[in-house]
Amino acid sequence: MRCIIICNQKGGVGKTTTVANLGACLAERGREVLVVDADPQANLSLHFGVDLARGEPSLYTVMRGEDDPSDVVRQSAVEGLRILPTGVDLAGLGVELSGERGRLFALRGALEKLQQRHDYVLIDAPPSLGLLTLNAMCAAREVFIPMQTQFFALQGLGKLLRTVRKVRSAVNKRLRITGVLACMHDSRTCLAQETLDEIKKHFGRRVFKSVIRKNVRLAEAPGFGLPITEYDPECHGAQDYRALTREVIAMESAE
Amino acid sequence: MRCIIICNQKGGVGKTTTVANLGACLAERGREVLVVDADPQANLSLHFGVDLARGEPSLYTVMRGEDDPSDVVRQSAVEGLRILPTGVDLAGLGVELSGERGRLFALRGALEKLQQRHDYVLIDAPPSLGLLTLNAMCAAREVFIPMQTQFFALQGLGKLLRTVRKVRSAVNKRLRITGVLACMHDSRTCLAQETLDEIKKHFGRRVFKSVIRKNVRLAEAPGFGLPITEYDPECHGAQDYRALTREVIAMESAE
Ligand SMILES: Nc1ncnc2c1ncn2[C@@H]1O[C@H](COP(=O)(O)OP(=O)(O)OP(=O)(O)O)[C@@H](O)[C@H]1O
Ligand SMILES: Nc1ncnc2c1ncn2[C@@H]1O[C@H](COP(=O)(O)OP(=O)(O)OP(=O)(O)O)[C@@H](O)[C@H]1O
Ligand SMILES: [Mg+2]
Ligand SMILES: [Mg+2]
Repeated sequence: MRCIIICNQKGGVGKTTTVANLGACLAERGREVLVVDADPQANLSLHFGVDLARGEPSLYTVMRGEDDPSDVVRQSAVEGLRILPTGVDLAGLGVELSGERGRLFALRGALEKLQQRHDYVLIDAPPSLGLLTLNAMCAAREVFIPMQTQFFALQGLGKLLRTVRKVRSAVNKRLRITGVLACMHDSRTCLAQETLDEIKKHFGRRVFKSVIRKNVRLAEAPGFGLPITEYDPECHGAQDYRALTREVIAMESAE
Repeated sequence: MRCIIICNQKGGVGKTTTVANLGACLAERGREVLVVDADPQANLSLHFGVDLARGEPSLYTVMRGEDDPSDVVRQSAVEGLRILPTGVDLAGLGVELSGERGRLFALRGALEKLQQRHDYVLIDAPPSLGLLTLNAMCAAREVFIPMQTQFFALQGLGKLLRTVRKVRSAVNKRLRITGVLACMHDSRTCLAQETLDEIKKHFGRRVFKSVIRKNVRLAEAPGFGLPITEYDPECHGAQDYRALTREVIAMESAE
């Protein structure tokens, strides 16, 4: 069972798009996949057509211990892909948990009950390094870092790497960075090419060979509540996420 | 003196790009402008070539009362445009201020001392609705909401509007939403056009007529520490931000 957090505090780099579509491509290859929406914006939930009202069972009520996770998980439109959705009330968790000792392990506890059933658990993190992202880092074993091939991409990375190191030494020895994924890449511009080279210089082998190219079909798919494999299975976006999936699966034997 | 927060909890929608370039275009029209970096990612500071080390005087030390704001403000490469930069240590403020009664007014107090000198203060907010964004909403009189013309754009808006309403009724009666700005608009795709129509349906007159088109020069400029008016003054990006500036200035007499 691989539990992977997809995180980067820089906003709009392709975290949610990667969780939704990598999840769908892994399911297409026969894996049992759970995607978890740990971002109060609830974009991942909407990507699968789930729009929860305040108070409905969600990751929020699961992390507060009010609902059992297996009662909240839903089947998506894709065979082999299930989702643990969230609502906006998740934003309040930071304040509510702030005094408790076990506040970093609320998500880990919740996911433990679900892990037997799934080959992959992919967690979509919010654009910050706050309590929700820390919770997801405590629950995960692997970190994937989506990055835009644009100027601000490298700026926040130092802080993200320091946070991963801190979580690993303090609370989760298993956590490691599997790789950096170039997203929304527009190979026509020199800026994108130069930034990609820069990323490879920084990360060496820990950069996925697959690059996700900019492709408007990826931005259209969530409007229909579908991953790219259902919305437009032959487009560049689907091809790129399938290439990434081949790389991710190839790592399985090394686990 | 107009104090404007540029905010949207959705990540990567053009907040920092708007603060930097609207600021530069207002300065070009002879206004005295201060841009404030209230995002721990410090992208706005970097956009003007300022890269602070931990512990250096910054917005963080100003909000903790350790430094006087006028000692931290710097002149930018642009005549009439100054910046109050930040470093990554700003991320820790949430926890440090969490117990104090006046925690929502730290930024407002800091900016009060600077307001005499400037015609415009533009505050760049992080991609969240946490303490730093609330602080900036308490300090500001106006809210500009940059939005990408993509599917997720409208999803988080309800929460943002509720937060503005709460801040207005509880702590800052002056706060009002001036307008929504369409950013990174790619008029070749139907998705962008449909989303823009949707935004106009929701917001009516409170949508700026100017639309910021997708333009790679806007993404290149921060790599040189320059706003678009200095980096490529004739490109689409500079034209669009100048058009926005004309609209913003035209509102001045209505103030
Ligand atoms: N490869 C791509 N090509 C074109 N559009 C893309 C691509 N990947 C993502 N997008 C679009 O770009 C926007 C940002 O992507 P996404 O929401 O996945 O980023 P995020 O990192 O999850 O953002 P946030 O920081 O707000 O959580 C969305 O509108 C999405 O549809
Ligand atoms: N009109 C535009 N055309 C092309 N690229 C743009 C445009 N506006 C912004 N960008 C680029 O898109 C990326 C996101 O923009 P920006 O960083 O300003 O968004 P943000 O809302 O401040 O992000 P965050 O939520 O992380 O603070 C940046 O790499 C920026 O250079
Ligand atoms: Mg997201
Ligand atoms: Mg920003």
